[in-house]
Amino acid sequence: MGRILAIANQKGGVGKTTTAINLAASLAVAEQRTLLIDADPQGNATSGVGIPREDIGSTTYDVLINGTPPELAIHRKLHFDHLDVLPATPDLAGAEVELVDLPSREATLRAAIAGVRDRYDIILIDCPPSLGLITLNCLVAADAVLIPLQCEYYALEGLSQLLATIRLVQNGPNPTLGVDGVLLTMYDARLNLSRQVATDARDHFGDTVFRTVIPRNIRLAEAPSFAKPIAVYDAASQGAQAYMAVARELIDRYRAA
Amino acid sequence: MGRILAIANQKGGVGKTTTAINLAASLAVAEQRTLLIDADPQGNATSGVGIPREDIGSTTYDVLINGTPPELAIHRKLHFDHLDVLPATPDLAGAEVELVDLPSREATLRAAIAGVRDRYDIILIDCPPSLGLITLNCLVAADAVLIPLQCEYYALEGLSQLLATIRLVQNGPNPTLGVDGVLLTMYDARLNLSRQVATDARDHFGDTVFRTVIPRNIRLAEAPSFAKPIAVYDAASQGAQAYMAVARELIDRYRAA
Ligand SMILES: Nc1ncnc2c1ncn2[C@@H]1O[C@H](COP(=O)(O)OP(=O)(O)OP(=O)(O)O)[C@@H](O)[C@H]1O
Ligand SMILES: Nc1ncnc2c1ncn2[C@@H]1O[C@H](COP(=O)(O)OP(=O)(O)OP(=O)(O)O)[C@@H](O)[C@H]1O
Ligand SMILES: [Mg+2]
Ligand SMILES: [Mg+2]
Repeated sequence: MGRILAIANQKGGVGKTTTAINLAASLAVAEQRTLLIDADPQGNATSGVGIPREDIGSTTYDVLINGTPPELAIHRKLHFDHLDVLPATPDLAGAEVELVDLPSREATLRAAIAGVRDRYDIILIDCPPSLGLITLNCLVAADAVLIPLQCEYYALEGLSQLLATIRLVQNGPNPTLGVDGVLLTMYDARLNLSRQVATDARDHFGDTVFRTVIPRNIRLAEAPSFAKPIAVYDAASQGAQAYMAVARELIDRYRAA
Repeated sequence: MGRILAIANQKGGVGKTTTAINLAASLAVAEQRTLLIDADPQGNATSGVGIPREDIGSTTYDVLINGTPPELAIHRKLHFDHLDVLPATPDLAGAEVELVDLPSREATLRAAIAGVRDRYDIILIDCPPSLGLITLNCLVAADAVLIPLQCEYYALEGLSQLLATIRLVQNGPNPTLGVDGVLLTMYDARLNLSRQVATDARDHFGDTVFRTVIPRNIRLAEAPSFAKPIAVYDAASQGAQAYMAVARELIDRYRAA
């Protein structure tokens, strides 16, 4: 029974997509059957992992709104045998409004992907930078949240809003929603700001914070322009090594549980 | 008659808030009567410019949904005589759904702020990282858009969606909406990626791209944790000098027009 993880944080540009793509690829390298769902109308996970716009058929929008079975929209074995991807396009933005009038509107995604869950060991969902109905659907569909936390001030400030939303979901449509981890991203050990945010996060979240920290590494920012996960673009880079270490840490946490 | 500029880009983390706060402060230093409107439920512009949570009375939400006159919600003379701010809090997120049922829902902000327009030379609106109803309201209320463009791949990729939305607004509720400028942000001259994105942007936008480029500068990321614009936190920094230069460039463009 695949574990579903929502990669969520309403603060923009904190590394949600970079984490979703590269953690998914690293898990696939570690022989975990992995599905990456792009739930962001920007479609960055779709282009960054290497699905060209012209190859896209059905999308997350179709699965959510038109009842398309996910297995008809999923692209299989991207770069690795164990990496499948459900792509998104900008028309997903329409779902924010179209979902409003549906009965149990926030549980639409959970119902839509229930049928494919058993084919995977882990399902990662890349969320948009907002706490609207699309992100709500991801939090209701998920077993847990993985929170990428950029080591900067506004990102830390926004955490309380995210945690408040997670609590609302736990008190409502998804009582078993957990937080599987907080991942520090774009960390620069030379900067006071980075060190300070990391200390604050560990004080606040304790062991939930991954031991592995993702450093600021230009190869991670270059990889999407080559439409490849970092494990393919530059496996020896610090960025690739860090995401591989996160994958191992996550697998160990699940084994230990 | 104040010119209204929406600082917009649905891509997260590209420097919208950093530009809104620091351009507003620089314009105030240059004796332009300036209003900064925070239209993002994250409230980063509100905290970053220095309005503590406990000092906030009425907000952008009240002006938009409850019909509160903006002059009752505006905080005057923040750090500079010519800098006023209309603050936001997380309850603004509710407006995304509440606006759906209003008649002429996308023109609500334009009507709400019409009465204060004449008191200012320039009004800057910090937009959230999405193309939903709140951002739509900002584009309809604005005379023009200022597009912060982070010098990275996903930011460049997202431009076509933003331009498509601007065209929709021009063909509908706001035919005179212009683009007053594209501002390159977090530019690092040592990186190929930065130089490449800058070249692509100038090829595409020509003179609309500001000559001034905002460098990646840690002082800009530190300033919000001290609740001050960069012009107050560290006026000698490269970040402060760059935003001052953008303010001058913008004023010159308006004078020349
Ligand atoms: N560790 C890193 N080192 C350097 N650059 C990074 C790193 N992580 C992400 N980036 C770059 O920073 C930018 C923001 O990252 P990304 O797009 O993954 O964030 P996001 O949270 O998904 O953004 P959005 O809120 O728009 O969805 C991208 O240009 C990305 O390539
Ligand atoms: N030129 C710069 N140099 C260094 N850091 C910067 C610069 N501009 C912005 N930052 C930092 O980068 C992060 C993203 O910037 P900011 O929050 O202004 O972007 P945004 O587009 O408003 O994000 P959102 O999409 O969440 O609203 C912040 O932590 C900010 O302090
Ligand atoms: Mg993203
Ligand atoms: Mg912002």
